[in-house]
Amino acid sequence: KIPSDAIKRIGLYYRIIMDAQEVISSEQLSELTGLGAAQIRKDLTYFGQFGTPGKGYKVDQLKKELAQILGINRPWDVALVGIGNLGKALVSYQGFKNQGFQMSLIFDNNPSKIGQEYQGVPIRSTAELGEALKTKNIQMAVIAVPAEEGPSVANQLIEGGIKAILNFAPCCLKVPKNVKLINIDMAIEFSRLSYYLTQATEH
Amino acid sequence: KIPSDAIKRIGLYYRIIMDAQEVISSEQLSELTGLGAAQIRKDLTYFGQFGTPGKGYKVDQLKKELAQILGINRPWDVALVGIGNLGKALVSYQGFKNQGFQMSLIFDNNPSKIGQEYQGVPIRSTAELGEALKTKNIQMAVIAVPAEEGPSVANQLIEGGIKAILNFAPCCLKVPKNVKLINIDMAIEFSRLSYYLTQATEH
Ligand SMILES: NC(=O)c1ccc[n+]([C@@H]2O[C@H](COP(=O)([O-])OP(=O)(O)OC[C@H]3O[C@@H](n4cnc5c(N)ncnc54)[C@H](O)[C@@H]3O)[C@@H](O)[C@H]2O)c1
Ligand SMILES: NC(=O)c1ccc[n+]([C@@H]2O[C@H](COP(=O)([O-])OP(=O)(O)OC[C@H]3O[C@@H](n4cnc5c(N)ncnc54)[C@H](O)[C@@H]3O)[C@@H](O)[C@H]2O)c1
Repeated sequence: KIPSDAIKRIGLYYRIIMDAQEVISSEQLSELTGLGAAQIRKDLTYFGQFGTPGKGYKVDQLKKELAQILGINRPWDVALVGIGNLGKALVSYQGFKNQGFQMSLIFDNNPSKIGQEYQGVPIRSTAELGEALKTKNIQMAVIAVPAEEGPSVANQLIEGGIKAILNFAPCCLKVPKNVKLINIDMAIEFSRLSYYLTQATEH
Repeated sequence: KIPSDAIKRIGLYYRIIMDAQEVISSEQLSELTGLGAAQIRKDLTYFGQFGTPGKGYKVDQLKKELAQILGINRPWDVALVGIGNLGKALVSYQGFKNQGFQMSLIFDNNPSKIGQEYQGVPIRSTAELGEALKTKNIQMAVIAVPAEEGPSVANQLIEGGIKAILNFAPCCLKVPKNVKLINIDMAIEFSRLSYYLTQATEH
C-alpha cells in the first residue's frame, strides 16, 4: 500500500514534467521540486522500472505512465455541492480542467441560485442530486457548503453513488470504507502556521 | 519535534471543543473526529498533562491550553497577495476570523483593482508590499496569484519580513530555513482521488 504522501508527490512530478524537455533526471526533478533525488527515485520505483540509471527518464513515457497511475489519462466529471464564494472560485479555476477534472454538475439549495447558471453550468437543486449523479455515473464530488450541512450532503452524495469526496467544509465526515475522503481544512493550516511562528519566537 | 500531522490534529481538537460541554473524554473526541482515542491522548500528552484518566478533559482548560500551543490565543494580521476568485473567497470567509486570522492587507498588481476595496479592505499595489508589511509587522501571508507569479511574490514577501506562508499557487516555492511554507494544492488532491478511484476499479 503506497503512502498518500507518495501519491501527492507523484501528482507533483506529473505536473512538473508537463513542461519538461525530452529527458529529465531525478537531480533535475529534485532541483525543481526541492525534494531529494533519492526520494523521487524511490517514489517512481513504487510503480515500475522507469528511466535509465545515469541517463534519467524519458519525459513522454513518464508522463504517460504517471497519468495512467493517477488516473488522469481520462476526463472526470465532478459534482460540486455549494456554489457560494468558494464554489465559484473552484468552478472558474482552469487548473482542474487542465488535468481533466470538470465540475460539470453543480448543486445548491438556495432557491435564488437554483435554475441559474454559473459559467454555463446549470445550478440544480440538491433535491435532484441522487438522480442526477446516477444518471451521469458521477463518482467524484466536492463539498463546499457550510460546516453544519456537510454531513447530510455527504450522505446524499454517497447514496447517489459517489466514491470520492474532496471536502472543504470544516466538519468531520464519516464515510464508508469504500469511499475515499480528502479534507482540505484551510483554517487548520493557518493554525499550523501560527503554531510554528509561536514556536519560533519561544526558542 | 512534533510531527506536522499531530499539529493538524491539535487544530482539529481545538475547533471541536469550541462547542463542547464542560468535560470531554478522549472517547467522545474519538467519536466526533473519527480518530482513535489512544491517538488523541497521545497527541495531547506531547504538550503536557491534561485531563484526568477515567474522567476526561476540562473543556475550558483544554481550550486555553490548545489555543496557547497553536498561538491562536491572539489575533494575527495576514497579508493576502492576489485578490482574484480565490482571494475573494478567502477574504469573505468568516472561519478564519473566528480563529483570529484577519486578512487585513491585500495586494494585487492589476491596476483596475489597486485602490479599490474588497469587503472594506483597501487593495494595495504590490509595489508597496515590502514597506506595508514592515510597517505593520506582518509575519504571515497567503499567496493567491497565478503559478508563474508565485516565486517572485514569495521573494517579495520574505524580503518584507514574512515568516509563514500559505501558498495556493501550483508552483514549487523555495524559502529559507526560517520561513514556514504550507502548500495547498487542490489539483493534486483531485489527482489523489482519481488515483484511488482507478485503484478501486482495478482490484
Ligand atoms: N471561502 C473560503 O475561502 C473558505 C475557506 C475554507 C473553508 N471554506 C468552507 O467552504 C464552505 C463554503 O464556503 P463559502 O465561503 O463558499 O460559503 P458560502 O456561504 O458563500 O457558500 C455556501 C453555499 O452552499 C450552499 N448550501 C448551503 N447548504 C446547502 C445544502 N444543504 N445543499 C446544497 N447547497 C447548500 C449555499 O446556498 C451557498 O451557496 C464552508 O464550509 C466553509 O467553511 C471556505
Ligand atoms: N480558484 C481556485 O479555486 C483555485 C484552486 C486551486 C488553486 N488555485 C490557485 O490560486 C491562485 C489564484 O487563483 P484564482 O482563481 O484566484 O486566479 P485569478 O486569476 O482569479 O486571480 C489571480 C489574482 O492575482 C493577481 N496577480 C497576478 N500576479 C500578481 C502579482 N505578481 N502580484 C500581485 N497580484 C498578482 C491578479 O491580478 C489576480 O487578481 C492561482 O495560482 C491558482 O492556480 C486557485
